Parts: sequence; structure tokens; C-alpha cells
Amino acid sequence: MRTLAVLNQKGGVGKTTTAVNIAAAFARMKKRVLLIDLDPQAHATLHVGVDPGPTDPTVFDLFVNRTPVAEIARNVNDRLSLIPSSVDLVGAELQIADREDRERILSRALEPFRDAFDLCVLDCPPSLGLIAINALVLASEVLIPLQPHFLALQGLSRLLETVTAVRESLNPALRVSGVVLSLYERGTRLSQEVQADVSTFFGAAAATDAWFGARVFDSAIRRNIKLAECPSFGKTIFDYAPDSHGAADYAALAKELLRAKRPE
Amino acid sequence: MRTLAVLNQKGGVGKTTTAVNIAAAFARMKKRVLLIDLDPQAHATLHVGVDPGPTDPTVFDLFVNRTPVAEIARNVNDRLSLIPSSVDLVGAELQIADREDRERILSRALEPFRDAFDLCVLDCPPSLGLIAINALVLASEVLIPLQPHFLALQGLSRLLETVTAVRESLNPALRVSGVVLSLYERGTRLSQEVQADVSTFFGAAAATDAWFGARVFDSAIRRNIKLAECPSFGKTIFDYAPDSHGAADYAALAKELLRAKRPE
Ligand SMILES: Nc1ncnc2c1ncn2[C@@H]1O[C@H](COP(=O)(O)OP(=O)(O)OP(=O)(O)O)[C@@H](O)[C@H]1O
Ligand SMILES: Nc1ncnc2c1ncn2[C@@H]1O[C@H](COP(=O)(O)OP(=O)(O)OP(=O)(O)O)[C@@H](O)[C@H]1O
Ligand SMILES: [Mg+2]
Ligand SMILES: [Mg+2]
Repeated sequence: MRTLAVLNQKGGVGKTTTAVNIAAAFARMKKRVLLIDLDPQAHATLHVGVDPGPTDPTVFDLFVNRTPVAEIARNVNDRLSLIPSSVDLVGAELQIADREDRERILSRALEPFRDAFDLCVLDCPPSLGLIAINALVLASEVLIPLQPHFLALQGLSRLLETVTAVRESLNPALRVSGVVLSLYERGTRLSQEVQADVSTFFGAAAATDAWFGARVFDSAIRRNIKLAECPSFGKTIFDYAPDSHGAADYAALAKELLRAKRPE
Repeated sequence: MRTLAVLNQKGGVGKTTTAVNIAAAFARMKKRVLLIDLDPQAHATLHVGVDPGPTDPTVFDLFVNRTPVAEIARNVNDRLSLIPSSVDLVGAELQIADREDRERILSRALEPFRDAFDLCVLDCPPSLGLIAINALVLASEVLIPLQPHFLALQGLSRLLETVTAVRESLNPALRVSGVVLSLYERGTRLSQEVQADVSTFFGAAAATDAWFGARVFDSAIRRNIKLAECPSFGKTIFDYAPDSHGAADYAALAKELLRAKRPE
């Protein structure tokens, strides 16, 4: 099960929008896909139109109560399944802090499902705490949505440090697959500077770096109001506005990600 | 000391951009202002051109080592001072979790400075954990930057629940001063819907609600690339592009906030 952690501790850079729409794009390409919402905001859950009832188990129960994934996962369509989140997750990091297996809870819970899905996509919260570490332990690769803004660029080195630390101590197979430019506005000075900076940085990677071979994906996601509207209908961009730039950009990105596949 | 917590757990809605530029606007109006960076990303610190050295104390030391504020605060200009942040802060919540005074560490540390400043502005991280709670215990009011998007609107009720909980148990004077529409694009359907929704919601508040009397400020902050460029020069919008829409919008917001002052 190829697992992509969609992670950037910078807030509002398009993590949820990317996680949901690439998961949907993979499912449209007949892949069996599991989307896991790891954010207490539960925006990925909302975005696909799922509204867990007060007694329904969520990813909070996976972390804190060791509830089996089979009891939590639910189908969104014939190829896409979801492990939903809820606001309770805000308290989970403190509750698992003292557990011996605190970084491996998620990867252990998913062990029985490795062959049930082709792809797994993790929507991460805007932080690098224990929940994000759990995502990095489960993941085979990290997909970094990046808004081409200065503040968004600042956190990149810290994110790469965290990925390196997890790769060295908990998940040797982890690597960075690349950066996807999101909320992209063609032609602004800032976009060109950020794109050049990141490409140069990746190009200079040593073979031992977690980001060796990573790149800025050709498919940038243009700013497109339809991408901000579709969550209010509980739909992915493909169900809401299939002919929009947003749908075209995410379909192209999903294809590029499948082409970029490395040997597991 | 009137203290504004700039808070919204939704990422990327303009918290840092708002905190830094209203603090600078207040200082230009001859107020003595303290800006406190409570985000481990340290973007407010970066935005005003401060780069703490590896041994310099930061807000991490205020929380974990009880270092006095006088040793941490530094002047940015003749009226604006800063308590800088650093990435270490990411570990602070776990380190203070068991302390008896864990929610009041910030407000106790600022006690000796209540009369040293007219205004204090808190830039918060995109979460509602212990650091954000500390901000709400110190604050007299909450300023909520809101991008007029569906996902950003979703978290509002959870944010108001948290403000209510802090007001009931830790800080009875706390109230919501209002919502500032940020990254605003005049005329989109989504902007109008969100603005109407929030105004109706505030209008229906009961006298006992923490958001009674709160409103959507008239001064919306329009999307303006200069606001995204100025942090890369370590400057506020007033120093970088004083004639831009960004500078005009933030100056108008600061004036509106000073007019909206309630009796402490
Ligand atoms: N390409 C795009 N064009 C227009 N709006 C977009 C685009 N991508 C995302 N958005 C909108 O921008 C906002 C931020 O995106 P999103 O919520 O996906 O970011 P995030 O990184 O998941 O945020 P958080 O850090 O809060 O988890 C949302 O309101 C979303 O609807
Ligand atoms: N009005 C605006 N016009 C254009 N760009 C803006 C505007 N306000 C903020 N930005 C840019 O949008 C991005 C998000 O803003 P900012 O970092 O201030 O949000 P935040 O809520 O503090 O994010 P986080 O949740 O990560 O702390 C930044 O790159 C910033 O430079
Ligand atoms: Mg998100
Ligand atoms: Mg910020």
C-alpha cells in the first residue's frame, strides 16, 4: 500500500484540498484508495460529505481506544474509503504521550489493511506533533503542498528535518516525493522565486538525503474559487465542477504521482 | 493593557499578517505596543526582521524556564516591542502539561508589564491547545481573522466554544471583539455568503454570550501580493509598501479597533 502523507506545518496551503482531490482522482483511475483524516478540524471528512454521529468511532478512537480500523473506516464511493476525524482528536496527543508505542499507533493499526488498498492518502494537521509523526511512520512518502509565498517557504527546512529524524529512527523507507505548488498564480515574482529556490534545493540533494530525487511537480494547482466552494457541498472537485481548472490540475497531479512511482 | 489574541485554529487565514500589521499600525498611532509570537513557526518574529540567536531566550523560555519577560522582550522600533518565538516552542505544550498553573503561565509572566504598554497583540498558532489557552487567559479580547471560505467558516463554532470555556473557568473578562475578513475578494458569492452568515450569527447573540456585541469589522483586508512579499524583507506593510491597499486596509482596521474599545 503506497502511502502519501500530505504534510506542511504551515497553515492554509492546500493540504486538505490536495489530499481529498488526489484521493478522488486515484479512485477515478480505478485504484482502491483509503483517505485518513488526521486533523481535529476534520475538514477532509467534511469535504467528502461524511458527518460522523456523536457515537460513531473516528480516528480519535484508533489512537486513544485502539478501536480496529474495520470499525472506523467507511466507504465514500465504490473505490474510496475514509477514516474520519473529529474535534476530539485535539486531546489525543496528550493522551498518547506516555505510551511506549506512541509513534507507531497508526502504522500498527493499518497493518491488517496493507493489501486491502492500492493507495493511502493522509491529510495532516498544520503542526509537527505526535499525530504528524504517526503519519510519517506509516507513510512511504511525503507530498508537500506549498503556497508560493515567503512565509510558506520558511518552514520547509524544519519539515525536512522532521522527515529526516523519522526516517533515521522509525521508518527507513520514508522519502520526500516532492512539492506541489498550490494556490498558484502564474507569473507573480514570488511564485517564480519560490519555485526556483525549491528546485535548486532539491537538485543539490545528496543520495542520503530524504529528499534525494524529490522535485517540484510539473502540475501546479492554480487558484480557482471552485476548489474553495466544493467542500460546502460535501463533494470533491470532480463531482462539483468536473470541467474546471481545479479538476484538470488535480487529475494531472494524480497522473504525475502515479508515473513518479518508485520501487517500494 | 488592552490585549488582543489574534486566533483562528484554521491555518493560513492571515493571523500573522494581521497581528504584525495591526501592531505596527497601533505603534504608528503613538501607542506603546507589545507583540507576542506564540507560534513555533516564529513567523511574526521573522516578519518584523528579528532573528534570535541560538542562545537568545524566546517565548519558549517564558513557558518552560520561567525566564522573566524583561530578559526576552526586544524593541523593534521606538514604540513596538516583541517577545520572539522559536521552533522549540513545538515541545512546550507537553512540557507544561502537568504544571498546576499551566493555563496561566503567560498571564502571570506579563503581570509586571500591565502598565508598560497600551496594547498587546498575540499571534497564535493554528490550533486550540495549551499555548492558545494561555493566550485566551491573558487576553481581554479575541480578534478572529477569517478567510471568506467555507472551510474557514467551519471552525468558528469550535473556536467560540473554546473562548466560552476559558471565559467561564479562567478569564471572566474575555470577549470576542469581532471577525476581520482577510484575503478578501470583493464580489465572490462565497465572500457574501460568509459575511452574511457571520453577521447574522453575531446579531443573534444573547447578552451572556462571549461574542455579544461582536461584529464583522467594516475594514476587510483585500488580497494584495505586497502583504505576502513584505515578510521576506523583515518589514511590516507600512515600511515596505506604505501606499498599497494592504497598508490602507490595516491602518483602517487599527483605527476601527481603537474606536471599538469597550470599558475594560
Ligand atoms: N487552488 C485553490 N484555489 C482556491 N482556493 C483554494 C485552493 N486550494 C485550497 N483552497 C482554499 O484555501 C483554503 C485553504 O486550503 P486548505 O484548507 O485545503 O489548506 P490546509 O493546508 O489543509 O489548511 P489547514 O492548515 O487549516 O489544515 C480553503 O478554504 C480551501 O478551500
Ligand atoms: N491580504 C493578503 N493578501 C495576500 N496575501 C496575504 C494576505 N494576508 C496574508 N497573506 C499571505 O497568505 C499566507 C497566509 O497568511 P498568514 O501566514 O498570515 O496566515 P496565518 O493564519 O498566520 O497562518 P498559520 O495558520 O500558518 O499561522 C502568507 O503567505 C501571507 O503572506
Ligand atoms: Mg487542512
Ligand atoms: Mg501565522
